[in-house]
Amino acid sequence: MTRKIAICNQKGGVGKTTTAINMAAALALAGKRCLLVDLDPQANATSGLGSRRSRERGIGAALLEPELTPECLTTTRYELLDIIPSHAALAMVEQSLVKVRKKERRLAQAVGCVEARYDYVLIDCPPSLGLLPLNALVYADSVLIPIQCEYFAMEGLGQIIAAIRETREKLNPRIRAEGVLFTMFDADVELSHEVMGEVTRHFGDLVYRQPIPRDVLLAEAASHGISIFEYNIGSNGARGYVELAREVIEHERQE
Amino acid sequence: MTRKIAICNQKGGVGKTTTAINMAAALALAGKRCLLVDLDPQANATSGLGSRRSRERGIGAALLEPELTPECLTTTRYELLDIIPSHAALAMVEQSLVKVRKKERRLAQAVGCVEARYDYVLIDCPPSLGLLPLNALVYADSVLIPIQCEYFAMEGLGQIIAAIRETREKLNPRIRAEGVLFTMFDADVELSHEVMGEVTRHFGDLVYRQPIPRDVLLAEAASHGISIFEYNIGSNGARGYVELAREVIEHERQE
Ligand SMILES: Nc1ncnc2c1ncn2[C@@H]1O[C@H](COP(=O)(O)OP(=O)(O)OP(=O)(O)O)[C@@H](O)[C@H]1O
Ligand SMILES: Nc1ncnc2c1ncn2[C@@H]1O[C@H](COP(=O)(O)OP(=O)(O)OP(=O)(O)O)[C@@H](O)[C@H]1O
Ligand SMILES: [Mg+2]
Ligand SMILES: [Mg+2]
Repeated sequence: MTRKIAICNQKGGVGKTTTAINMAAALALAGKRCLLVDLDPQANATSGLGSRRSRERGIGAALLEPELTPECLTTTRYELLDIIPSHAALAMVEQSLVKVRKKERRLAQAVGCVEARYDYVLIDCPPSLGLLPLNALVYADSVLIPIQCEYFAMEGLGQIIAAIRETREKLNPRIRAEGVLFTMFDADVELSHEVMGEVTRHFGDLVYRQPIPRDVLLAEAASHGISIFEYNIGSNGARGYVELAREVIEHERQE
Repeated sequence: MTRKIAICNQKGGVGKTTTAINMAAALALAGKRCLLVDLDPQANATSGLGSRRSRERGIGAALLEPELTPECLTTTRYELLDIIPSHAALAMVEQSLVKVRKKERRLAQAVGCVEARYDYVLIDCPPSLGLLPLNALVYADSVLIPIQCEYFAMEGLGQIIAAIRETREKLNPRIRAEGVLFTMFDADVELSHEVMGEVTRHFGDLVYRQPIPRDVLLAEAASHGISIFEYNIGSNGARGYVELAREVIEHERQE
């Protein structure tokens, strides 16, 4: 049974793409067949894995013509990890989808026909609660919510939790929060601990055990188009995403 | 002559809101009458200045009924600084505006009738290139582009520069880039210097002289709803935004 996880938070710069890339790479290292869908016109997940942006063979094309999806599956430098790349033109596709019937189910139609080839489908979302993230919430089974240990990121948590609940009531009865992941955690910064304490008080059982530490090697790895494991397997960032993958696989057994 | 500056970058988490709040506060300290327009449904600029979110007297209401704008002007704790607050409902307003005629000029209609009361109007944009940021590009005279000294932030710079050029050709002949502002600059991090070098090579004369340093006091100030000047006037963050305000005022004289 393919697990479909949307990586979503409308707050910008909280580590969605970094989590999508490195969690997919960690799951592939653990022997899971993975598909990463880059649903952001910025196409950061595409370039962060060293893949080429594509207009004709990207997610934009698959959303307009779902039968094209098999041709949009692109291999990456990691054996068990494929990607459906993105392109800046995806922003136009979002605007043209607004007038289409069942516009929020286009991703489900597109990716639904190839998901059986994979153990995990991860979706990297743009920083909004518009039509593209909505498509991810309608398609996925669960949502992983990266959050920085900072004030503005905490403010937005209520909005994404409400959007998940609303999608569950109206469009996708299966969707639930998979977990809240602290990113860029800096143990020396008092604010990091305050926010972590506050969020854990409200969302306790949803919070992943280990925060991802602030580690510039994660940003450097992305600039080389490779995962943190290939760039520096001994880094704090690599250890953080291995722990995350372990916990996500554990959740699998509980279902 | 009122200067109208949009603070815009579709890349998330690059310091748009932090720049909007502290640049507005610095300009007010310098004796300029300022209006900050929070054009983001996350309403971070609203809470970062300690103001209340508002649905009836916020920017969403003014976009739907421009004659309401004078009632949406809200004072802040800083004498020369007013704000038009935001609210999560602004996301619905964006969706309903899509079908309206001249949808990209609603902000110009709304704020145009009150701008004469101010020396500066600053607009904090959400992390996208959708209808709300487009309204800001159609209304403003110039765009201040905050950018992190990181790889993904650099990738998106071409997209925002292209969006400004396209808006200038089709919708607003006055709009130009005001400048590129490096944020969260960490002199100890090699990647910071690399990205700064690369961007300066391509956009040299657009880059502000001083980067804003990474300073956790900026994040802490926001969590207390006050500017960096009130929170800790001697901080590196405060010095960075004073320098920025000085340079922006200098640009004024050259016009
Ligand atoms: N744990 C970490 N430590 C240090 N830097 C990080 C970490 N996680 C992410 N980064 C860096 O922070 C920046 C923001 O991360 P990223 O782009 O993954 O966030 P995002 O939520 O996908 O942003 P957007 O909202 O624009 O899609 C990037 O430059 C990234 O390299
Ligand atoms: N110079 C800085 N030093 C340290 N932290 C900073 C700095 N500038 C901003 N921050 C923090 O980084 C985070 C992102 O900044 P901010 O919210 O201003 O970015 P943004 O571009 O407005 O994000 P969004 O794309 O979601 O609107 C915030 O938690 C903020 O407090
Ligand atoms: Mg991203
Ligand atoms: Mg912001």
